[in-house]
Amino acid sequence: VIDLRGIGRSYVMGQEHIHALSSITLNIARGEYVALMGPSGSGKSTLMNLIGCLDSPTRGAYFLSGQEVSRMNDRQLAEVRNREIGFVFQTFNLLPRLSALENVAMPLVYAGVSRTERLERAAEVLDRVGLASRMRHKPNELSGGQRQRVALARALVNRPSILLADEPTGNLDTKTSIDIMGLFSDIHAQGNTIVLVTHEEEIARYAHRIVRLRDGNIESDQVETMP
Amino acid sequence: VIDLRGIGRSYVMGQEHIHALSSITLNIARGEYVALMGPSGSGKSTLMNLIGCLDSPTRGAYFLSGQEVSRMNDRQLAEVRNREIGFVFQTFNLLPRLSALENVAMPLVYAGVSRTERLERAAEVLDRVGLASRMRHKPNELSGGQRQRVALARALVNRPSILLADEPTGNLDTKTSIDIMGLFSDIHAQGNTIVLVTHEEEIARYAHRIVRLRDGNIESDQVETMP
Ligand SMILES: Nc1ncnc2c1ncn2[C@@H]1O[C@H](COP(=O)(O)OP(=O)(O)OP(=O)(O)O)[C@@H](O)[C@H]1O
Ligand SMILES: Nc1ncnc2c1ncn2[C@@H]1O[C@H](COP(=O)(O)OP(=O)(O)OP(=O)(O)O)[C@@H](O)[C@H]1O
Ligand SMILES: [Mg+2]
Ligand SMILES: [Mg+2]
Repeated sequence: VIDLRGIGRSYVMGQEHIHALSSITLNIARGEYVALMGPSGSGKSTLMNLIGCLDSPTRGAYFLSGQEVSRMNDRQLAEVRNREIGFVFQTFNLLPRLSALENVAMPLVYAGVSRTERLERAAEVLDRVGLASRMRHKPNELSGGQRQRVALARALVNRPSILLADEPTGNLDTKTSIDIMGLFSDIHAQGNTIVLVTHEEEIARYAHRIVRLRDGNIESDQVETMP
Repeated sequence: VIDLRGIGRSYVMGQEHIHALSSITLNIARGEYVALMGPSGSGKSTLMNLIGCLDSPTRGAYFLSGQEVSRMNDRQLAEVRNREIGFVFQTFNLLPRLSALENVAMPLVYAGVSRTERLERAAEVLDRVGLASRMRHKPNELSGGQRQRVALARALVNRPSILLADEPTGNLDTKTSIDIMGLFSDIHAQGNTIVLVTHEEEIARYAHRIVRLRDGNIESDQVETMP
């Protein structure tokens, strides 16, 4: 479902060229659960943004569900992003003036869901991440780990078939992380595809395949043989 | 040096009272290295903000280096914050229009250091956290872990005697985390005081004392007997 061929992403800064990604060839089948690891600055978030159609590569081709993404028009891209993909950002990106509930309900506005149903579904998924008592809070009235869970809830509310999560447990204690990983396992068991960036080996172990980046390239790509 | 007596911090939201901290009595001597742990939402960042004089308690008293903080005027508070304390925020709080170098040099502006020396010292500490090649980048041109390290460098540039770090390795891979913890150990060895919030037991182990919070209270406070 995710088919990257010779993908590169560079930035030009004055005289310098920074190759955030050099050449990435990666194939992820529908229903896989992949952990993406690598040192700070190795290109993980850049790769996630490309997979999530939030950025375009400098070179190479990207086929999502068989369609070449660079050939899609804006409407098609917006549709794919909204329906197929749920994105948990490393920096959360919540809207500061909206409550947790309203933040989580946002993707359903684009999906044309009625207001009553939006708030019901948002409340339901916030409850699943342990935030039933915090729905009215704005982001600055929440702890770091609570904001992270709101970002996760927002990514899940539209029941996407592809979940892209960039460090979803970076601000969570062990017990809360285990709850969240349990939720991810349920989502995966329903046949969905998950790509998860993490720097913790414990968390990566929930996936069945680990792709490691180094300096913008894939250093290793291993399927776990343990069940 | 950090003496909290019956500290409480509540928020009023409509009819509800949220007790982020119920009653915290905690004494940290100069030169200690303390890890602060606890579930998401248990009050760790709230406690760090109070210790760092960035927030005032709803009840209780706080003595910093023997002086009662609530009795200090704004000038005294600003001075303490700038000279004594270095703060690494859970959300980094970098200035988006300034480069990494300028962000790190900021505290030295308040300290009245000359421009040449500011940039030299900022460059030096950025090099120590592995960001020599990223000094000209703005925060949005950096990876998550790079931003985290810029926030750390900024907290250290004024050589504070008290370092308060809220999840300083949350976005870092294992190797980079180990480098950063090595840096913290050096700072501690020079006689400085460190309070470090982390959710990772591996990281907490670098400290010699672990304080655990739960629902706004101290659940346990243990000095490690292993060297
Ligand atoms: N401005 C506010 N208004 C209301 N409640 C707040 C406000 N700020 C924080 N809280 C609540 O206070 C509690 C403690 O928050 P705090 O940020 O200290 O937690 P934490 O231990 O740092 O959590 P985390 O590990 O998730 O970062 C949380 O339950 C949070 O929802
Ligand atoms: N807009 C930009 N301009 C220049 N360089 C950039 C820009 N955005 C990112 N970079 C660089 O690209 C590289 C890859 O960044 P990326 O955010 O993908 O890393 P990462 O693997 O997610 O790191 P982390 O684990 O720290 O989050 C970094 O070295 C970063 O400095
Ligand atoms: Mg990243
Ligand atoms: Mg916190």
